[in-house]
Amino acid sequence: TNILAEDLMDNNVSTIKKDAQLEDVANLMMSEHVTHIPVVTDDNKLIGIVTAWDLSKSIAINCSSLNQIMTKNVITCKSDEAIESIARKMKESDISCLPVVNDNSILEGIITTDQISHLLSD
Amino acid sequence: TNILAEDLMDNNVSTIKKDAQLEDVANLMMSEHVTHIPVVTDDNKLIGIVTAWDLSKSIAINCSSLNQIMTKNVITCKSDEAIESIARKMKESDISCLPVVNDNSILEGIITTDQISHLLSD
Ligand SMILES: C[S@@+](CC[C@H](N)C(=O)[O-])C[C@H]1O[C@@H](n2cnc3c(N)ncnc32)[C@H](O)[C@@H]1O
Ligand SMILES: C[S@@+](CC[C@H](N)C(=O)[O-])C[C@H]1O[C@@H](n2cnc3c(N)ncnc32)[C@H](O)[C@@H]1O
Repeated sequence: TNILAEDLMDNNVSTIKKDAQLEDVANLMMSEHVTHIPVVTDDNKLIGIVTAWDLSKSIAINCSSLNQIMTKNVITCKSDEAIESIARKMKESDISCLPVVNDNSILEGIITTDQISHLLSD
Repeated sequence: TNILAEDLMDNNVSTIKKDAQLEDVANLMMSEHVTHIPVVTDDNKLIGIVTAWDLSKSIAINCSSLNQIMTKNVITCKSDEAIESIARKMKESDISCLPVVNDNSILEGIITTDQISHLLSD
């Protein structure tokens, strides 16, 4: 396909700050119906990601600290990247979402396996 | 494509019984690296589904009962169904997984948007 990240991405991304409580993260997932929430600074710089799987981990290991359950080494993509490359990155790392960032790590959007899968629906 | 559910599905599905604790569900998600767990009877009949999003909901609403957070009206598919139809069902209902069942509601496998997205990776 000729489809790029920017053609598909959700650019109205729900985000959270690193001092948030786990309840805040859970409430945001409920109200926005999402499972992946980038963690950003006040100027929207990406510093991590927290997902419903991470919240499930907090139940498994009985830990209530966002800092301990979030992922800090985030795999990302650029807005001009082809979706085949994005799909490959997600497959290789067993992840379901890639935040889209610019060269200064500023968050521009998010791509998920849901959106890519929707391309095949008839 | 000519791809059917049975060509793609994971037929080694992690499942849980309805009397499980939320910690059991969370532990199974961690050990199997999955986010969707069908709830079945002793003879593998599908009676519900619980996902990482549902465990996140348990944090948001402070509820520790599997019975209250699991989904009982499960959208499913058959093993001979085309993946385009499966992708459409998931898009229409905003869900990321469809359990594959036979005519007697016996669980045969599971399909996720991750697996469908992987088809596009180069
Ligand atoms: C290895 S995946 C397995 C479960 C499922 N595939 C998923 O993506 O949630 C779960 C972990 O991946 C992390 N993760 C999700 N998206 C990520 C990304 N873009 N970069 C790095 N880690 C990510 C989450 O924080 C979580 O700890
Ligand atoms: C509406 S989705 C929104 C978040 C995300 N798309 C996901 O699938 O987790 C979350 C809810 O869908 C439910 N769900 C997931 N797969 C389902 C299926 N095959 N049939 C019915 N409900 C399902 C879950 O139990 C959860 O309560």
